[in-house]
Amino acid sequence: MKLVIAVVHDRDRTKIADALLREGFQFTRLGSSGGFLKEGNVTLLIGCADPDVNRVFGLLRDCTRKRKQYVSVLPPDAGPAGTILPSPVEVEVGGAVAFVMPIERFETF
Amino acid sequence: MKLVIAVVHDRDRTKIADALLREGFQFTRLGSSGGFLKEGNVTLLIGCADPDVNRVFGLLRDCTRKRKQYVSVLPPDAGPAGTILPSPVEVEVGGAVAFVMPIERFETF
Amino acid sequence: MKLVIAVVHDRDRTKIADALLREGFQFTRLGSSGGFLKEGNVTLLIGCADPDVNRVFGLLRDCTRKRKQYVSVLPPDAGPAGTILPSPVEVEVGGAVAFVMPIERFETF
Ligand SMILES: Nc1ncnc2c1ncn2[C@@H]1O[C@@H]2COP(=O)(O)O[C@H]3[C@@H](O)[C@H](n4cnc5c(N)ncnc54)O[C@@H]3COP(=O)(O)O[C@H]2[C@H]1O
Ligand SMILES: Nc1ncnc2c1ncn2[C@@H]1O[C@@H]2COP(=O)(O)O[C@H]3[C@@H](O)[C@H](n4cnc5c(N)ncnc54)O[C@@H]3COP(=O)(O)O[C@H]2[C@H]1O
Ligand SMILES: Nc1ncnc2c1ncn2[C@@H]1O[C@@H]2COP(=O)(O)O[C@H]3[C@@H](O)[C@H](n4cnc5c(N)ncnc54)O[C@@H]3COP(=O)(O)O[C@H]2[C@H]1O
Repeated sequence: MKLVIAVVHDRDRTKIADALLREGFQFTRLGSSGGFLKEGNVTLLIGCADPDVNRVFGLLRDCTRKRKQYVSVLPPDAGPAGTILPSPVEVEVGGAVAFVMPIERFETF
Repeated sequence: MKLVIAVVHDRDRTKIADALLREGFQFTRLGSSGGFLKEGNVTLLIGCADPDVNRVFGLLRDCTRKRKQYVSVLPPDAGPAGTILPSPVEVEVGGAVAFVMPIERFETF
Repeated sequence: MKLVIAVVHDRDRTKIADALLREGFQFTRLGSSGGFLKEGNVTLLIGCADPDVNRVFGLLRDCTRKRKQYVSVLPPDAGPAGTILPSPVEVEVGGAVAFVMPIERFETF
């Protein structure tokens, strides 16, 4: 058994949830927000059998996609925190990121 | 050290939290919701010593229990998403699920 | 790659987030609350390269600190749940705790 922790953009959350249910995966949703853009996103905990990780990754690939977004505030690493830019800057924002972690034991009660 | 990630039904959350505190376990609560029934539940992060995992599982067994629940909406894998059923269907809903994960390092600051 | 799961006190959350961004770390924030004091805190998921874990720990050490706090309610393990104390008791509350976990696979979509 593996735990897939996937952070998905808010716009893709319904699509990925329906696809996971259609494929019979069980999962839990946690509200979250991005470190950089501070926008709302969703963190999914998906416990699945080892050979199913590739199917989960396939669904993430189909249901999420990178897009361009304009940001008007500099992050702290690019200047004094919260600097307002004269004109918005284009940042490529992701669709999703996913971590796969080993599970030593799984039980239902 | 191990991290136990436990997803517990909303009705059992107070009981399990009190039992963990009584037994001297430290933990963190994260609001969450189920993938299938979309109902609110709670995800507990419980960092504990390796030999204590069985005690945590014992508390989960005592404080959570399966129960029957009627659902009136089909999940996407059983028909067009959101189909309203003519009459509610009985689904057995869990009390809790728990994952045990290895911890390579733990520090308090 | 490692996943650092850090639980940080609400008062330290902005400071640690700005420091992580300044150092170029990507992370996700999850709202959470403490098992014992039930106060709001924040759980950070920080996926980073193996050799960077020490830098993340350094930032946690700089940005969070233990402080004394007065509590007026006994936890269940010290008496009947929710007992009001005649006079508040001083408890040392932490700045942060952090777990380091192995990552078998990481992908962005
Ligand atoms: N210093 C910087 N300079 C320029 N652009 C930057 C940047 N930091 C982030 N970005 C861009 O902004 C997007 C949103 O990042 P955010 O941290 O809000 O939201 C992130 C965060 O919540 C999570 N995430 C990404 N990498 C992570 C990691 N290593 N650990 C934990 N969470 C991560 O996934 C969300 C989407 O990440 P993704 O990489 O697809 O998309 C990122 C990335 O394209
Ligand atoms: N396709 C389906 N067809 C028929 N019945 C279905 C079903 N999917 C789920 N159920 C039933 O509905 C209950 C609630 O699932 P939900 O996803 O809302 O809420 C779940 C979810 O939040 C979490 N969970 C369970 N398995 C998980 C996994 N493998 N990974 C991550 N989270 C999981 O624990 C909660 C309780 O799960 P539990 O198994 O005890 O109880 C489940 C199960 O009995
Ligand atoms: N039974 C008890 N008797 C007397 N004092 C007690 C106690 N349990 C906790 N405390 C004190 O209260 C502080 C807040 O605990 P809380 O559980 O609300 O908030 C915790 C919890 O959310 C999280 N945490 C700590 N250890 C954890 C663990 N092993 N697993 C998961 N989360 C943990 O980090 C927060 C800060 O923990 P920290 O240890 O720095 O600080 C703790 C500790 O100093």
